[in-house]
Amino acid sequence: PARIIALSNQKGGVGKTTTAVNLATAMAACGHRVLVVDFDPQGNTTTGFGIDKRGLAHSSYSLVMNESSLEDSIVPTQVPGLSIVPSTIHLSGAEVELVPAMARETRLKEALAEAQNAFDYVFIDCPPSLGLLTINALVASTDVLIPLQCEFFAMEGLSQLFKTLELVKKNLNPRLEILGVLLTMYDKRNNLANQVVHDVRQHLGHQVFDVLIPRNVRLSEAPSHGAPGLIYDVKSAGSQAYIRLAAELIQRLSQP
Amino acid sequence: PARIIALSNQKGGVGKTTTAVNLATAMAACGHRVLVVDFDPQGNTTTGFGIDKRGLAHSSYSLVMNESSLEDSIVPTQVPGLSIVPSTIHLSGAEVELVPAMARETRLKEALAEAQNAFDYVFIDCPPSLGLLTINALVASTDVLIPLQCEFFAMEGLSQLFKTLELVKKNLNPRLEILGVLLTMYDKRNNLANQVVHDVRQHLGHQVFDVLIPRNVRLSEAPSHGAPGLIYDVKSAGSQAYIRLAAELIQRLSQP
Ligand SMILES: Nc1ncnc2c1ncn2[C@@H]1O[C@H](COP(=O)(O)OP(=O)(O)OP(=O)(O)O)[C@@H](O)[C@H]1O
Ligand SMILES: Nc1ncnc2c1ncn2[C@@H]1O[C@H](COP(=O)(O)OP(=O)(O)OP(=O)(O)O)[C@@H](O)[C@H]1O
Ligand SMILES: [Mg+2]
Ligand SMILES: [Mg+2]
Repeated sequence: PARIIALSNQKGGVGKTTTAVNLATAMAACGHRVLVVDFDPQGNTTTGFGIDKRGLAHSSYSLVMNESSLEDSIVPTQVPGLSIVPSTIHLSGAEVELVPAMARETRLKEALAEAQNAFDYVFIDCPPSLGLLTINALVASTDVLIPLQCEFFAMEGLSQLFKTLELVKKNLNPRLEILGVLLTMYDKRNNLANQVVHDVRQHLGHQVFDVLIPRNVRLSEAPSHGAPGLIYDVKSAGSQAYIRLAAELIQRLSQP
Repeated sequence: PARIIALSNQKGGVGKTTTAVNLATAMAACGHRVLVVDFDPQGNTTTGFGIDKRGLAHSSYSLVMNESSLEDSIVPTQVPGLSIVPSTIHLSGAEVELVPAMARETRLKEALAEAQNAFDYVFIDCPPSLGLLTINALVASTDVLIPLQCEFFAMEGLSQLFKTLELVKKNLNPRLEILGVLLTMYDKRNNLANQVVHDVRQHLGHQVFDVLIPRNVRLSEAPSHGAPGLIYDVKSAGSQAYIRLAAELIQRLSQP
């Protein structure tokens, strides 16, 4: 069955989307069957693959509102072996519409049931919050990957995120595991960044990925060309880091 | 009466908190009576002023749930003339608790009524979403200031934000005006950043502040010292930009 990995951190701008887009691309490049689910109403992952949001027949909104099947909601990307469930702004309505609904926390999990045998890996990009959309993603997932900017404010939200993950694991999804914390936008010339790396590794030890994603302008340029960094500039330091991350991910998932 | 300014952008990590903390400090330094309301459950503005969230008797949560008065919810900061309504994680509960409540969109506006004569400026730091907390802040405000990172993804969300502001103005708060878009984390050596500045100024003209906030590590170091950038290092390029921004803000507000 598929490994379903949520990219989650309620702190904004820490690299959730950039990681979803580039890690999924790197995994597909290794020959795995990969699905990306854009579960953020901003739809940055959808744009990151150059998909035009106007004129989409279905999206993660219609999927989670049971208005379309997974098969109908999936569209191909320019990356061989990588498909996406795109997102539109309508998804922001789901957060309120699902509040009174039955089994509101398990809608996405049910909707992704068919993905189990069709894909090896599913990545779910979450919005910067711990609301119902993120809860749905965590309930649907086997693992959660936490991107963390090398900044002071980003560390502050970590303990709250871990508390929420505990609650989800205890009450809604006992299989949920923390795959690891990924340090992003690392600039080795910056004292604060080095301090954050040191502190986070000291506190969390092996839960922190060995791979550090460097601050690399090619990663932030890629979306304006409608392509993942790995396609826009595979030789860049950013893309190379995501390729190493894919290898470390596979190694972590194969450990007991 | 007070000018109430919401710092809002649903895109995460664009500089809402850093602008709230440093612009409010610069305005207080000019002798104005200033209140900052931390309306983000992450509580980064509260931490940005070095306030310990444990042991707070009241917060923006108790204020908006009508459990405490404004006077009881305000605490001083280390900046003369600057007070804060701090935030704790309990505020994340308000987003769900307020959904069925009466007049759920005007709770913060009612709560801030007493601020009208006690302060000259009120700054409200919003979370990275367009949910009920941000709607409450927009309804309570006379103006909205939109921080915008010089990045491609940040521009993508702008049209959605403007649509939401139109809806709020039409249906909930006819006095709401867009004070301006503030370009943040600008690095003049970065082509993408220069492209974004050019595109945004071309599209929005005078709605964009003349002042550009540069990417400046002293601004991101300051919160780890529990102080605004203007106190941590007033001579830094970041602090100086926020001082110039305060001057431009006053000039913009005095125009008919
Ligand atoms: N390693 C990197 N180097 C340089 N820029 C980066 C890097 N990773 C991400 N960025 C840029 O930083 C910004 C924030 O990243 P991104 O949008 O991926 O974060 P996010 O956590 O998904 O944000 P949100 O909370 O809004 O969903 C984007 O403009 C992105 O292009
Ligand atoms: N001009 C700047 N130069 C360098 N770093 C900055 C600047 N402005 C903000 N930062 C840093 O960038 C990160 C994001 O900024 P900030 O937290 O203020 O954004 P935000 O919009 O409030 O984020 P969120 O969406 O999570 O509320 C923080 O770690 C902050 O310290
Ligand atoms: Mg994102
Ligand atoms: Mg903030």
